[in-house]
Amino acid sequence: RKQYGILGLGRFGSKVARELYFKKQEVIVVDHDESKIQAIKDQVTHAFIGNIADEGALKESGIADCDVVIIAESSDIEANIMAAQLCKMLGIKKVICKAQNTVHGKILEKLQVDQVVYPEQDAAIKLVNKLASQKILDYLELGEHIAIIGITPLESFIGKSLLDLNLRSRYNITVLAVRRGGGTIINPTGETVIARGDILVVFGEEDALKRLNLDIG
Amino acid sequence: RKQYGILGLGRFGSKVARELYFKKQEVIVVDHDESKIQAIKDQVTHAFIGNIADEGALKESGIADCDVVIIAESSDIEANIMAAQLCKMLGIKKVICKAQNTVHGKILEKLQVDQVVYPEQDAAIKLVNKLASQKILDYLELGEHIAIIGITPLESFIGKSLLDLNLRSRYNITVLAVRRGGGTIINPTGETVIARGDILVVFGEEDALKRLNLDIG
Ligand SMILES: Nc1ncnc2c1ncn2[C@@H]1O[C@H](COP(=O)(O)OP(=O)(O)OP(=O)(O)O)[C@@H](O)[C@H]1O
Ligand SMILES: Nc1ncnc2c1ncn2[C@@H]1O[C@H](COP(=O)(O)OP(=O)(O)OP(=O)(O)O)[C@@H](O)[C@H]1O
Repeated sequence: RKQYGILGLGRFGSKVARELYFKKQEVIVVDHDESKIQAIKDQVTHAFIGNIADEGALKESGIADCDVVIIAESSDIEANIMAAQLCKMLGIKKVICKAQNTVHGKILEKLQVDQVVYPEQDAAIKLVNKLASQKILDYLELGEHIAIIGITPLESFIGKSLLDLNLRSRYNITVLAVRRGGGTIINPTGETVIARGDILVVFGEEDALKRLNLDIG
Repeated sequence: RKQYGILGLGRFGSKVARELYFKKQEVIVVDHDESKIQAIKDQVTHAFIGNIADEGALKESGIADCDVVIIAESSDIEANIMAAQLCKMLGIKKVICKAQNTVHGKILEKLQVDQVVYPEQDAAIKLVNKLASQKILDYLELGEHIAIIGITPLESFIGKSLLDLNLRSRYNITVLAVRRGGGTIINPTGETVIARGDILVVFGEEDALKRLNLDIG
């Protein structure tokens, strides 16, 4: 079980915090707005009133001991960047930052954060793809119980072709792609032979994926 | 070619406007902040300074003649709701609204808007799914040139089985699901016979999908 820290309780940060806690993770949140802390304290492990750009606050709150920190505050770019740099200096293994725009995002990349998130821009692209591709019908959401995941193959898969493995009949999943070396084979044919080190990108209903995962261990 | 109206030039609204214009659509935007209008006017068809909650402004700007209006302003809930109601009254065919939270979203649903968007909350769920499903590895983004789309089958597909059609070899695409009647067959087997009225949910690289679409016409 991992310890997650969330800095800033806007819509994105609050949702990340509550969802992680719901998934039984340890969640510490920091915000300088007392009303936000009061509103969320029963829905997370610990909630602290503090300045995310202050090293002392990050240490006292336990953010400094987290495995993953999500910097969700993005209107105050300075606070966001300072917090990112502090988290890197404190040795946080994984730092994820919401960025206000691409200039902000590029700065964060130079600080070597692990991931930059652009919620509004991503939602805009998704909506535009849906609206402006009528000739091909719209991008269809397949539903919440469907997933695409990456798995390392079972020992028993190595050296066998996809046709032989027949994963669709056995597990009701589809192999969408095989990641190998630095590249990706999209829609691999049945002749594709699974090699050690491959990552199979599979699509299916959650139950089917769970069954496959149990076998994979 | 459709006429799109965007009300409010935050990160989401600005991105929607620029992306639609880039896709050669007609784009009208309204914002009461002159600097935002100045910044975007060369990247859209028309940009107007105005109050999105004012019927006169919606008419003068041409928003009232749009096929689709996206209400992208969401901090001022009153302005967002007023604009939504005005758009419905003006007979706009499709009204899409960004909502600040689910209470706001429910109000918009009662106004019968066509779609409510929650960019920050959706991004949070996507990130949490990526972070908190380690046992099955993380949800892998396959890249920007991959898509999942729904298509109506060619006349020549009707009555044939997926095995016969062999779409993977012919078009390098995978059929992930078949929508039929009110339901969806996930990962259909090769024996599945395509019927009139089916919608095929297909996965592949954009070029492959374009090739398929050209055939579909
Ligand atoms: N220096 C800071 N220290 C601690 N908390 C801060 C600091 N600056 C801002 N916050 C808090 O960060 C939270 C979110 O900030 P932000 O301005 O990014 O919101 P937002 O852009 O509306 O977020 P979202 O788009 O996710 O809803 C607020 O609750 C605010 O109190
Ligand atoms: N009544 C109004 N009439 C016209 N424009 C408005 C009105 N109210 C706000 N705006 C404009 O809407 C824009 C975006 O508003 P909003 O406060 O929703 O931004 P935001 O939450 O930061 O958006 P995003 O999360 O997409 O970045 C601003 O450019 C603002 O000038």
